[in-house]
Amino acid sequence: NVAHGLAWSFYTGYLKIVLPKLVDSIEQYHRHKGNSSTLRHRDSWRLHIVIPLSAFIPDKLEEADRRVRFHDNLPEIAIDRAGVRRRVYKHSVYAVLDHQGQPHHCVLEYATPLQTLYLMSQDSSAGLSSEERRQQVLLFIHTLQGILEESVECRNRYRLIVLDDEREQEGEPDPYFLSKTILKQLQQEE
Amino acid sequence: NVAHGLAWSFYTGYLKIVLPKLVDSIEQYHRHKGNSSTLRHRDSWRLHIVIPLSAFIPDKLEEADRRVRFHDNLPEIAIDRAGVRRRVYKHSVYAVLDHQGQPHHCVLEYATPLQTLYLMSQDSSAGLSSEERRQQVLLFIHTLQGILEESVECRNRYRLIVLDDEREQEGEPDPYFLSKTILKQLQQEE
Ligand SMILES: Nc1nc(=O)c2ncn([C@@H]3O[C@@H]4COP(=O)(O)O[C@H]5[C@@H](O)[C@H](n6cnc7c(N)ncnc76)O[C@@H]5COP(=O)(O)O[C@@H]3[C@@H]4O)c2[nH]1
Repeated sequence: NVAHGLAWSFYTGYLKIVLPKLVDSIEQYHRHKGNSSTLRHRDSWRLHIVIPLSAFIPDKLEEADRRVRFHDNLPEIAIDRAGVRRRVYKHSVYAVLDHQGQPHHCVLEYATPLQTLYLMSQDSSAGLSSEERRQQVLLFIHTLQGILEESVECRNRYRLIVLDDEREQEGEPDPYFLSKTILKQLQQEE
Repeated sequence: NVAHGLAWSFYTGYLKIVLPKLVDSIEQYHRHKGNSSTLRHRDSWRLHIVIPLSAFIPDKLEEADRRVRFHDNLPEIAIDRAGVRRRVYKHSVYAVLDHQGQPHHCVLEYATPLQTLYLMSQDSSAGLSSEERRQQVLLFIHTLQGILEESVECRNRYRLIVLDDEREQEGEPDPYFLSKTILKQLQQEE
């Protein structure tokens, strides 16, 4: 089951490593910027991970919704990993605009492993159909939720944002669907 | 099948992206170092990927064999990936000493996805036993070989080095098993 391994890989190879360092990273970022505090609400000091049910993941969030705008990168973390000396990990901070044009900042990215699912469903030699891909996305979410709920290292440092972008595509597509979905989550944190 | 997804992920999310840029990276590295050319043999301008059958992967190669010594990092590559702006990819150059103490340089790392397999086999909630893990390592190698053989992007830019470190552990373990295994490969390239 492809998604089972991808969820474990996302956890052991990334979230378990970077999430414990996230708060320090944000504090360092604020110190570096002087007295400003871009990320105002400590309850939103989490990695917001967007999980689109379609598994379709653009490399720039702005391509999905122009109300989601890159703001800055957090300081880098460098760790020796599997023979790569000082492999670099970093997160991006985005400003998400509401309908009044007001920016809400958060640490945001897509669940990168889903790109593998999408590309596999496009490569006939990978043996994954579009129907199977959808099943695997649901299995990825289910497995990842289960792992993270039991993880001491990751507690309170993440937010999974499931994007129902398939149902959304019936009828008139909303160009601000991503920003609205993220803002619903952020409002609960503010 | 966990390993099937990890092999596809390793290809679509890493090797397919970084291997086409490897030659440029090495040329840039040599220019930056003046007239020296650390990696003398163009046939060894490949990413040498060590795949231990045990899936046991230390983060520092020196811990596996002190004749494998970190030399330098190649220039970084930065790409926008899934919302992370300018995500950094880099490779490490190692000096591998032969029995005469002569250094042979190469671009070297472990197959990072196997760390996930190893950690899964240690976490009872992941549902992977040690026996299953071994099967999955073999499936990973088989799947990855199949993908890479068909890949135009990766042709001639990699070398898979399978490390039979399980059989090696019966009897007196050889502290130079890793370096000797790598050197056998490098001698074919020199
Ligand atoms: N040696 C090496 N150097 C790299 O820079 C690198 N980047 C990825 N990989 C391996 O390729 C495969 C595909 O990567 P993907 O990004 O889809 O999944 C990644 C990704 O979703 C997340 N992740 C890891 N590193 C980062 C990172 N720096 N930024 C964001 N996400 C990351 O966690 C997953 C597992 O990572 P690894 O377990 O390190 O192994 C990966 C994986 O097997 C790498 N391997």
